[in-house]
Amino acid sequence: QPRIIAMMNQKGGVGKTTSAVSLGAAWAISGQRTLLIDLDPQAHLTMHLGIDPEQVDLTIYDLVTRHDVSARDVVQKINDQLYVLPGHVNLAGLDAELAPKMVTGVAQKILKERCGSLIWGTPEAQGGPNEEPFDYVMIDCPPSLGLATINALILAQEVIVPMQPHFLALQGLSKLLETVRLIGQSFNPDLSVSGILICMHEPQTLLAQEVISDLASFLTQSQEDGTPWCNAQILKPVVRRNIKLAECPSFGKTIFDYEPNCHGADDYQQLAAAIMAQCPRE
Amino acid sequence: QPRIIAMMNQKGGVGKTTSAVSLGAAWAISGQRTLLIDLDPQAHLTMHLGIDPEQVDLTIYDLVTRHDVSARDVVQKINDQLYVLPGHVNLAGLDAELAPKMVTGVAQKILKERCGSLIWGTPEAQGGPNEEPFDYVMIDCPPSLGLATINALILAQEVIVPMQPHFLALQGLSKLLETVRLIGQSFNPDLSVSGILICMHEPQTLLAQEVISDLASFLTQSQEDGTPWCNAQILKPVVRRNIKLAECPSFGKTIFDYEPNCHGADDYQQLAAAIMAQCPRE
Ligand SMILES: Nc1ncnc2c1ncn2[C@@H]1O[C@H](COP(=O)(O)OP(=O)(O)OP(=O)(O)O)[C@@H](O)[C@H]1O
Ligand SMILES: Nc1ncnc2c1ncn2[C@@H]1O[C@H](COP(=O)(O)OP(=O)(O)OP(=O)(O)O)[C@@H](O)[C@H]1O
Ligand SMILES: [Mg+2]
Ligand SMILES: [Mg+2]
Repeated sequence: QPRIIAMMNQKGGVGKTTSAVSLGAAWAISGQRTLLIDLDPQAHLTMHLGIDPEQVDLTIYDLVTRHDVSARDVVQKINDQLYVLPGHVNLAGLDAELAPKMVTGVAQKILKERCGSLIWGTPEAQGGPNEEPFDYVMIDCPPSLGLATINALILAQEVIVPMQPHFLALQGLSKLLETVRLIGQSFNPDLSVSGILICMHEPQTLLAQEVISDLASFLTQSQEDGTPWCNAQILKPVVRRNIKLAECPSFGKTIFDYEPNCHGADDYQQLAAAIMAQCPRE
Repeated sequence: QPRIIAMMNQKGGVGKTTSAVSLGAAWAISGQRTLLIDLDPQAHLTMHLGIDPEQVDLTIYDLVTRHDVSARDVVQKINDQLYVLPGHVNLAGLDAELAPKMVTGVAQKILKERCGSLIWGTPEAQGGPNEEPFDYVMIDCPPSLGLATINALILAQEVIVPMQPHFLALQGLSKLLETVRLIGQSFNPDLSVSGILICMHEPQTLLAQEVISDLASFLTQSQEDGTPWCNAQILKPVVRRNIKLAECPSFGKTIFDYEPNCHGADDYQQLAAAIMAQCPRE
């Protein structure tokens, strides 16, 4: 059974894309078959992997808006263990475009329906090559709570919330969790929040310490209260601010290909191992 | 005639809100009557000014979706020279909600229509108190190119693009400029890009120097080419990374009230003066 994780936060610039790529690459290096899905119209996850979104023939946008295209047609191989469904700028218009299909709930489930056979593998009997299913699926979301993010929450079983330890980034958390709860009630009862991922951490600042302690006490209070985030923890290790993580996308490389011995690579490698060690909700 | 500026960039976390509040506060301090408009469903500009968006009676959302509410009912006074139209989380659903009105162009112009009398002042003859018009109007946009941002581009005459000097932040610039050009052609011929504002600058990093030099040569190449950004410059001074700028929103204060002698306050104060000195496009 693959673990399907949505990397989401409507606050912009908190490390969603950097974390999705870095964790995905680390899982692939340790032998886990990993699929990355780029739901952001900026297509930054796609660019980070060295793919020019303008040159891509079929993207996730084609997958969710056309019926003559399958996920197998769209998926691109990065290496033996790492695959991607590339993003596209036209995703920006998805809410307006699919608005008429929201009332029946069709628009909200489109990603799950269109990616199903790729993620869970098709048995040979159905005529597809018996591709192995994926071990990890990571969905990078845009900085909003629109239709793309809702689709990610319906496909995923787990949510990881990247967060910069700043005041403004903390403010949106209750709205984010509320959205996760609503999706849990209406579309996806298994959805839970696995963890909060502190990114761009500057340990010497008082602000970071205060935000992290506020967050920790909030999570402690909601333990065992039955909410989708009652088991959520602050994931360890936190990811420190490290300019190498901001440099590597310009080379189309993951941090492990670009600068394998820097803090950024260490933090994400340990984090990936810690998440693998977590026992997913049965 | 008021200068109306949209602070926009679909890339998240680049300093849009921090710049809108800090510049607005600096103009107000130097005696300019300033209106801030919060178009982001996160309502961070509203929070940064010490207003709890959940407690606000009437917000910008009410203004654009109801006809029994005027901009004068919604506007809140921060001090004698600084006013705000508060944001609201329901703005997140604007694209789907107003999608039917996009085909006629009504949805795109709603902000301009609903704010007109407040921005330009109502002559006494029309029955309103003869409020002075505003000198500066600054619109904070969400991190997307959706309907809220399009409305800002139709109300504004100028665009300022805040940008972190990182590779991923540079990628979206051509799409952003293309959107400005399209709005210029279809709805707002006067729209131009006044400048690119470098935020969270870390002068010692090579990445920042490379991104800024890439940006400078791009702007030089497009000089006098007739595009809406042919006169755009990199605004000076750049805004340095300064943790005080990330601390002040938690106190609901502007940087000038919170820590008037820090780098952040200096940079934004000088920047506000430089923008005032710029002669707006006649
Ligand atoms: N730990 C880190 N140290 C330094 N820079 C980082 C780190 N993580 C991310 N960055 C840089 O910070 C910026 C924001 O990160 P990123 O783009 O991953 O955030 P995001 O949440 O995906 O943004 P968006 O909301 O626009 O999708 C990027 O330029 C990235 O290269
Ligand atoms: N010069 C600076 N130095 C340090 N921190 C800063 C600076 N400018 C902004 N910040 C902090 O960085 C984060 C991102 O800034 P801000 O929220 O203003 O960006 P934004 O573009 O409005 O984000 P969004 O896309 O989510 O609307 C915030 O936590 C803010 O407090
Ligand atoms: Mg991203
Ligand atoms: Mg903002």
